[in-house]
Amino acid sequence: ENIFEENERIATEVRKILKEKNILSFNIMGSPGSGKTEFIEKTLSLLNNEIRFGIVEGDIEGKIDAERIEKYNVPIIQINTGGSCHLDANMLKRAILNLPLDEIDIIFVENVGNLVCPAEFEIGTEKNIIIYSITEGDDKVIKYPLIFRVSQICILNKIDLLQYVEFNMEKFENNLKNISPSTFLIKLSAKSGENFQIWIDYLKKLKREKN
Amino acid sequence: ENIFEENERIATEVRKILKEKNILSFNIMGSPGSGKTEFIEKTLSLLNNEIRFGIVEGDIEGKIDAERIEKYNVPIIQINTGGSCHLDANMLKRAILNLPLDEIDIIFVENVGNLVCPAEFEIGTEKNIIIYSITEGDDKVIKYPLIFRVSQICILNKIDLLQYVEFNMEKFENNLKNISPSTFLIKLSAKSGENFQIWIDYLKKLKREKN
Ligand SMILES: Nc1nc2c(ncn2[C@@H]2O[C@H](COP(=O)(O)OP(=O)(O)OP(=O)(O)O)[C@@H](O)[C@H]2O)c(=O)[nH]1
Ligand SMILES: Nc1nc2c(ncn2[C@@H]2O[C@H](COP(=O)(O)OP(=O)(O)OP(=O)(O)O)[C@@H](O)[C@H]2O)c(=O)[nH]1
Ligand SMILES: [Mg+2]
Ligand SMILES: [Mg+2]
Repeated sequence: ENIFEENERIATEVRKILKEKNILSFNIMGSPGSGKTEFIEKTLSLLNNEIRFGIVEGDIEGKIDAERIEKYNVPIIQINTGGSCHLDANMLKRAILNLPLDEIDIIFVENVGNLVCPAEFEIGTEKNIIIYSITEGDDKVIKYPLIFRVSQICILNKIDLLQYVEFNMEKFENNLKNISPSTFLIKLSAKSGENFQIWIDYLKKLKREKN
Repeated sequence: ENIFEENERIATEVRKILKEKNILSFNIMGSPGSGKTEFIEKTLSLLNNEIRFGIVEGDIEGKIDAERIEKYNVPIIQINTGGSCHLDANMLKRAILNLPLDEIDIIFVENVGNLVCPAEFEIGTEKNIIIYSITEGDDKVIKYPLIFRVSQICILNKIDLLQYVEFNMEKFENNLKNISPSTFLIKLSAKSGENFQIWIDYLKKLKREKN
């Protein structure tokens, strides 16, 4: 059994645990600073009194992101990878066994900031989200295709900055369509809240379908 | 011999080749979209008629960045890592053996966009540069410390956007001082050219010291 086979086996175990508890789970990936934590914070601030969340924060070291989430009083686990540039299924399995799974409807797992390796390691969540910020440029779908292909949802974040940067939206959307036609694109700003309701409505729809 | 020992052995060979040719070499690292290529382009546009450059472009696939550099008519090699999230010394050794080393004063090696793994693999260049953009946030030095520690130079890029984003410059500079006191910080914009002369003067100084 090589490292990928072992990881896949454990990811299947994680999937089974979350399915038994009827939990909707997301693996949130993206470059360093793309806005993964900001996105989670905004979602919690809008839905925390109607949906029960659980958060798993994945970072190389420290607990800066977990501390940002603490103010929302949701169950949260911080994973430190000790240098590894991505989360794997084993890390997630250990984390979720420390969450009150019977009191959670939706789990967000924030992966390590990296546009490459996290795409190669299934961790057992139901959906993958790629948070991509316009400030990274409009050509990265072609340069880093795998993470877009494995994501069911692509959040194009920081659209509040569109007027200040050169970003060819048509080029980006065409590239995404070519590289991963089934990925659902939502353009928003996690900071200003612009278009954020599109994501909130979509999340609620996914949750209804689950129940 | 494990993978790091083998890599270190080959990095030493690369260092020896570049030293014999009296070439000043830089490993340019940073997140996807931090502005590594923009930085190289700006430097070439200002110095290409007085310094002889050679460029090695490292990407997972494709040759988008190499094509941006072609207009400067400098010797350039594109490395495709085939999925690996970082360059290693062996890849660079093969690339430089295809460059006209007798006609080059300075080599820029652009690494794969990643704030984690490139920091762990010496490739044999003389200096490491981390290109960090303000749009990534002011807390990433603490979250991704290794790449800052291994870099002699930190370019804080995209300062033309400072008025549009929340970026605590004092916090960033203090973090950098704490994590890596010897790293030389230059704040500039590769796009607008603001403060770019500080880097140009520094590069010329490094070249003079080499000769
Ligand atoms: N203008 C703007 N800034 C944003 C937006 N979303 C996030 N930011 C800023 O981008 C920077 C990084 O945001 P984070 O939430 O820390 O990003 P992250 O992806 O969680 O970063 P890591 O987990 O460290 O990889 C911070 O300065 C945020 O304030 C947005 O929609 N618009
Ligand atoms: N406003 C502003 N934008 C910049 C600056 N430098 C680069 N950019 C933009 O940032 C985006 C990414 O720049 P690139 O040069 O492709 O970044 P990179 O680090 O080479 O990206 P990869 O090699 O794909 O990882 C592009 O849209 C650039 O125009 C800058 O100083 N200011
Ligand atoms: Mg974060
Ligand atoms: Mg580039």
